[in-house]
Amino acid sequence: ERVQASVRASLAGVKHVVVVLSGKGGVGKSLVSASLAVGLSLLGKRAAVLDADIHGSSIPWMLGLEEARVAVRGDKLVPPEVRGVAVMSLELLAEDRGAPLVWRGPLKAKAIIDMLTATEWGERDYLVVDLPPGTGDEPLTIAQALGAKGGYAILVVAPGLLVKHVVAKAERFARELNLKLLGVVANMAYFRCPACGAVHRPLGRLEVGESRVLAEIPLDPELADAIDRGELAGYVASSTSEAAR
Amino acid sequence: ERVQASVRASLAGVKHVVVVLSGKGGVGKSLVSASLAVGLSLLGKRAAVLDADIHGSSIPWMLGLEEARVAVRGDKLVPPEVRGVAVMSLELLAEDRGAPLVWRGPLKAKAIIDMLTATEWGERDYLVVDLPPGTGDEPLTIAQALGAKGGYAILVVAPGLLVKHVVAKAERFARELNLKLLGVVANMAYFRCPACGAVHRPLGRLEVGESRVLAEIPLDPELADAIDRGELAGYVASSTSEAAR
Ligand SMILES: Nc1ncnc2c1ncn2[C@@H]1O[C@H](COP(=O)(O)OP(=O)(O)O)[C@@H](O)[C@H]1O
Ligand SMILES: Nc1ncnc2c1ncn2[C@@H]1O[C@H](COP(=O)(O)OP(=O)(O)O)[C@@H](O)[C@H]1O
Ligand SMILES: [Zn+2]
Repeated sequence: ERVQASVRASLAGVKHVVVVLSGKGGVGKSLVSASLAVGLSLLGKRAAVLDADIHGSSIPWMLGLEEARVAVRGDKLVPPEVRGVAVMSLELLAEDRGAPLVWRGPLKAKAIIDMLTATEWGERDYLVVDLPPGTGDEPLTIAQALGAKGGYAILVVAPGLLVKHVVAKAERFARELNLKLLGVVANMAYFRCPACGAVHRPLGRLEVGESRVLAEIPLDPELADAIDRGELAGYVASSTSEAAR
Repeated sequence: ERVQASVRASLAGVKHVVVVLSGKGGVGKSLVSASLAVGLSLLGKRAAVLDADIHGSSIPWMLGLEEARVAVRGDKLVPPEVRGVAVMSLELLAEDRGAPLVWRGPLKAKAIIDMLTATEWGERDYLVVDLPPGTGDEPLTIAQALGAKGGYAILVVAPGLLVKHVVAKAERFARELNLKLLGVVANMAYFRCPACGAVHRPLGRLEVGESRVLAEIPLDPELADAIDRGELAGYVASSTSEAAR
């Protein structure tokens, strides 16, 4: 198909694609996508992150890019960078930031794929893709257009109902797309009281079955504060805390 | 329009409709919808709750109804009840619970509206409707079909980025539909350490501007546990805790 050929051409310099999935919204999928890309860059890899969440991702705000502009070179879009990480999002193209892009789902998915092919990614070891929540047709359409065959997938979960169902659906999703599911990142997994050190699980226990848990991220007020200030990249870089892994 | 007439006929015995909104998924919208309906019933009101979240709502599981069946009387569907609250959800009609209903958005919205008109609601003081997350075309289509003019709306938020944007969008949504926005329920607002009593805000501060905060619900491991066991109704009934308001 013509779309796949132009996507492949624009991703020619990208070695590995890592898609980040979640069963529902609000579990920290954007947080993990942005942190992973920054973490890879701090390890000396060339990384980029694509916000492909049609329901609106907070990646530009978490990384302090709400005022950033996308440059144009020839017919290509040149993404802004934070600590060496190229960041691309429909939000960066919108005139009025934060205003709802009131398009219907399929139109937005097409706009994200057009943006992806128009972007100059250059040479990257990793492209991290923040997919829409769920394992239905929205994330499927985008992951298929990416032609991410042979790529990787990471599932982000928070403790709560039906996590076992979510893990099973994510495994099916990864198989269908020929992706290797690296494992599960358990976010908001516990809270260590700063006053007395006691550890609690406010959202309950996490049951992921036999899946590999890549990391447990605690609920962390310092992390929440860094996100609010658009300083996630600084937090990941400087932090010795558990949350930064 | 013909759809509106049949919706109005099936809701003839319902005095007030309360729609529950959220900016994103995972903030506790289903939890608040189910708790509100149970709370109203405990106050002696006749209440019902409709799961209209096309991305899948956990209301049947939270209320322990995963094995419940919907009865048929004539050409009407008779919803199961928990503590006097009638509960209706596409999940209760699906053969294989928890399997993804892989329909596209617009098809699911139509299925929910058909289910709503086919249900025998009877005489109810309140019908609580758990809408899809966001303020875009999905919740708009369903809220318009409900003909909820003159009804009420409640916004559920959790601390985090862009909450001010979410509040502004919800106000616009309520105005467009001629709904009275009663206020904001702030969920996961704080955590009181069971070991030492210190209060923390793991997800950060909540900034809702001038909106009325109807209730602050803490992160509560007992609540999470009750939800996991399908015992939310029991928790709301027995609990003197802050979470139950
Ligand atoms: N471990 C954590 N500690 C504190 N706050 C968190 C944590 N994980 C997520 N958050 C907050 O929760 C909100 C949701 O995270 P986000 O990554 O946007 O979720 P998703 O992409 O799954 O919708 C963000 O505003 C963020 O501030
Ligand atoms: N205050 C709370 N304390 C503990 N767990 C909570 C709280 N609020 C929500 N949860 C958990 O978070 C998850 C998400 O809640 P849910 O109502 O399904 O969100 P939404 O409908 O907005 O997607 C549920 O699994 C529930 O167990
Ligand atoms: Zn403590």
